[in-house]
Amino acid sequence: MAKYAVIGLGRFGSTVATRLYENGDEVIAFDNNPKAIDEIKGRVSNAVILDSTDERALKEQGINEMDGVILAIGNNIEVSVLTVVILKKFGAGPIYAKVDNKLHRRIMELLGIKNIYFPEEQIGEQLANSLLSKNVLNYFDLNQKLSITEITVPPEYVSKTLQDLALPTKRKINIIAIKYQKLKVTDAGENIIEWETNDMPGANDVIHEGDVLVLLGQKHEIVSLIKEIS
Amino acid sequence: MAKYAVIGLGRFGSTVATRLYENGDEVIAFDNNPKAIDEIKGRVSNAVILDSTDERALKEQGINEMDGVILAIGNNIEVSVLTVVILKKFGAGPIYAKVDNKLHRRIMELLGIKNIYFPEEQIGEQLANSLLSKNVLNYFDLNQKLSITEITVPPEYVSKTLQDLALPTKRKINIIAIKYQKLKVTDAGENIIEWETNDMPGANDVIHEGDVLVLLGQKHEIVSLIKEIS
Ligand SMILES: Nc1ncnc2c1ncn2[C@@H]1O[C@H](COP(=O)(O)OP(=O)(O)OP(=O)(O)O)[C@@H](O)[C@H]1O
Ligand SMILES: Nc1ncnc2c1ncn2[C@@H]1O[C@H](COP(=O)(O)OP(=O)(O)OP(=O)(O)O)[C@@H](O)[C@H]1O
Repeated sequence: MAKYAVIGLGRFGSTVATRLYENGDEVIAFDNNPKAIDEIKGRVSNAVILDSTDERALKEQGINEMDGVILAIGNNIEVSVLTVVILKKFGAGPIYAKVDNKLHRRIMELLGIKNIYFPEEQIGEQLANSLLSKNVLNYFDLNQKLSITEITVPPEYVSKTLQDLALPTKRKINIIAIKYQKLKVTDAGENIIEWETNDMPGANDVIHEGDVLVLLGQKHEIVSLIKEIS
Repeated sequence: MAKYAVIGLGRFGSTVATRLYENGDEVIAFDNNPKAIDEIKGRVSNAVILDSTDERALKEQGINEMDGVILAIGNNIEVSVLTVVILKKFGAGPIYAKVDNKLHRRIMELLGIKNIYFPEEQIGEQLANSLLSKNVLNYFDLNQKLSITEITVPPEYVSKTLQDLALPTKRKINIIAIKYQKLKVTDAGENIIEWETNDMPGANDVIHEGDVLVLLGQKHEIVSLIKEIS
């Protein structure tokens, strides 16, 4: 069980704080707005009214005994920067910082922060990439080189086995899961369609119309496959 | 090549608009702030000053001839809702809506919007989950059931082959990639360490100390594995 401090309880900070607590970690939440503290009580280990630029208060709260500090004050670059300087002075960390704009991110990079989060940009890119094609239901950059995508099965794949397709050999793309629809009967005797996932696809598995393929591969391979099947 | 309208050019909207354009799609960007329009000119197909609650202006711009409409006005629930009502009246869509808080999301759900984005919450959860353990470098929910995680290799895995570990059989978890460090010599004759990715791991591949494993599996299996190796 790890111990984290979350400074700033806006939408990002409060999400991180409560989720970490639900995951079983110890979470101390800080904010200088009493209302934010009231709202989060009971959903974290401890919630304390505190100004993040108050060195002594941070020290008293044991900020350098944490396994990590999440700095979730995006809107005020000055406060965010001053807080980082104080945290670094105490050797507190690692620091996970949320930023609100490109300048803010650049400043955090220059301060040596490695874990930077810019939600609007990250989710904006994810949406744009998932719209690469009508057939793309989902798209992630796993890291700088690898991407994962979920696509509806193109007509030319239907009735082929994974071995026929030979995506790994031909395109260096792995089919890591196949989602398919299954007809079920409810307890009420109703016929319904439910989605199931085959997360261990085998070479002899056959692809059916309406299936969804989950693919992993190098980004440019994934993107070129997507453009080809559209 | 698809045609998209992006309404609202804040950080989320401008990211989506410019990224879609870079991806090769036709993008018409709308905002009622002339400054936002100036800033994005040249990075989208067309940028037009427009109030999203102006039915006639939207119609004149051909809003119902789009392959999709991205509604990126989070801060003003009233404007956002009114715009959705107008878009639905024209049969424009599908609609991808950004929301700024839980109430806004609930309203969008009630209006029948299926593609809802709440960046602070989504990235907040992703960060919290990636902190499940010091050994977790990354964590995604691929969908409601499947998760992907990158973990540092636990000591008990070192020198074993993938076949030895038998993660798929024992835990229904797939090792979909292995990242490892490789010693290289630069043109300047320097020894440096670079990360490489084996994205087609084979049964006889051996795991080395310092490797990073990329795993895919059912969420509860992934989470229990993470808790075990911590
Ligand atoms: N000096 C400070 N010390 C402690 N908390 C602060 C300080 N300044 C601001 N906060 C708190 O940080 C929280 C987040 O701040 P703010 O809303 O400005 O940032 P944000 O990044 O836009 O938030 P969100 O996560 O909702 O996007 C607020 O609850 C605010 O009260
Ligand atoms: N009625 C309107 N018609 C067109 N554009 C509008 C309208 N109202 C607001 N906008 C624009 O929408 C953009 C985003 O608005 P706002 O910043 O309020 O939302 P946000 O969701 O907080 O943005 P961000 O994506 O930066 O988080 C702004 O550029 C603003 O000018």
